[in-house]
Amino acid sequence: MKLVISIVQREDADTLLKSLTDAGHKATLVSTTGGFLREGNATLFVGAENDRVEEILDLVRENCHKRTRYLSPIVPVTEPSEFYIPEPVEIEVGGATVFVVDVPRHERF
Amino acid sequence: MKLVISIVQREDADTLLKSLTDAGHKATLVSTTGGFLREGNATLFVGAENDRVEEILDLVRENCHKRTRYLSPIVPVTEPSEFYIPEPVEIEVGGATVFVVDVPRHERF
Amino acid sequence: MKLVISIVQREDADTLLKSLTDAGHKATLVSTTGGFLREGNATLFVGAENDRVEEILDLVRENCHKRTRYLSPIVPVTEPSEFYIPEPVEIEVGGATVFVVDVPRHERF
Ligand SMILES: Nc1ncnc2c1ncn2[C@@H]1O[C@@H]2COP(=O)(O)O[C@H]3[C@@H](O)[C@H](n4cnc5c(N)ncnc54)O[C@@H]3COP(=O)(O)O[C@H]2[C@H]1O
Ligand SMILES: Nc1ncnc2c1ncn2[C@@H]1O[C@@H]2COP(=O)(O)O[C@H]3[C@@H](O)[C@H](n4cnc5c(N)ncnc54)O[C@@H]3COP(=O)(O)O[C@H]2[C@H]1O
Ligand SMILES: Nc1ncnc2c1ncn2[C@@H]1O[C@@H]2COP(=O)(O)O[C@H]3[C@@H](O)[C@H](n4cnc5c(N)ncnc54)O[C@@H]3COP(=O)(O)O[C@H]2[C@H]1O
Repeated sequence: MKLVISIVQREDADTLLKSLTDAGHKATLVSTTGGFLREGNATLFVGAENDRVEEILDLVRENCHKRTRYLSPIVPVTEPSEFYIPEPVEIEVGGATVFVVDVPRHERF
Repeated sequence: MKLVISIVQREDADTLLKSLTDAGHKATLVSTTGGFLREGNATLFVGAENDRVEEILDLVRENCHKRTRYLSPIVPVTEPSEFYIPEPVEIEVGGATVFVVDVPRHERF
Repeated sequence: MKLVISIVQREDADTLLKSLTDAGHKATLVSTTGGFLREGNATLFVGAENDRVEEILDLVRENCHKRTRYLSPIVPVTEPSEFYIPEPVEIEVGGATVFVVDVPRHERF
């Protein structure tokens, strides 16, 4: 058995969950926060037999999309007369970051 | 060392936590959401020496109970004159789903 | 690849996140609850190449501090005339509890 841990953008979490459960997979959702942007994102835990991991990864790839975020850097105001609007910084946030972990033992009660 | 990850129903989380800590185990609770029913449930992380895993699994089995949920399916209304009340769908939610993962390295600071 | 799971006190989570991202690491934050004190704490997931784990553990050690919590035990009131103030119980909460888990497969979409 494997535990597939996928960190995805909040915008994709619902459609991903629906496509996973429609395909008969079971999943658990955790609300998480990105360490860098400090924006809310989502982490899905999907426990699956080894031979179903590829299918799960395909569903993650199909349902999760890269997006560009624009951050306006905080500008230290020096001379108020200097009218300076900095270029926003572009940050590309990937569709999904996935960790597949071994589960040597699985129980259901 | 092992990390015991137990997904349980919210109704059982408190009594399970109490019985784990009363037995001297340490645990961390995460509020989670079921992927299918979209109901709040709970996930417990318990790091434990290998020889204490059986005891933890026994406590999970004793404190977590199956429950039946009744879902009323959303009925597409065709003819308003058709008065149709569908049978609720019965879903059995298990007491606990447990993943035991190897922890080759553990540190406390 | 490894997944470094660190359970830390809420007071240290922000400075730890900042020092991790300043050093180029990526991290995801989960709000969690301690099983014993039932206080809010924080769990960080950091996926990292094997040769960067030591550096991450150093940052956790440097940014997370032990603290003492004082709990006043709940005293069953017997005779109202007995004026009894119990000694508060001292609990030392560690700076961090860290589990390092193997990640045999990692994908980014
Ligand atoms: N230290 C740093 N220096 C410079 N730029 C940085 C950075 N950390 C992150 N970024 C950039 O900011 C985006 C959002 O990161 P955030 O930490 O908010 O949100 C992250 C984080 O929550 C999670 N994540 C990604 N890789 C991770 C890893 N190795 N371990 C744990 N969480 C990870 O996935 C989200 C999206 O990550 P993604 O890589 O697609 O996109 C990242 C990346 O492009
Ligand atoms: N392999 C796994 N990986 C990750 N998380 C897992 C998991 N197996 C179980 N869980 C977690 O445990 C909860 C209870 O699952 P259980 O199988 O007992 O009870 C399930 C099952 O009877 C049914 N169910 C779940 N997914 C289904 C699906 N794709 N198709 C049909 N029925 C499903 O609905 C009940 C509630 O499911 P829900 O998703 O709301 O909540 C799930 C989910 O949060
Ligand atoms: N093996 C493990 N698996 C999963 N999570 C773990 C863990 N070891 C530690 N943690 C997490 O780290 C927090 C701090 O633990 P620490 O051992 O430093 O500090 C602990 C410890 O000094 C004491 N404590 C915890 N459990 C106890 C128990 N069963 N009996 C007596 N004292 C306990 O209370 C402090 C706060 O505990 P709390 O549970 O509120 O919060 C815990 C818990 O969320």
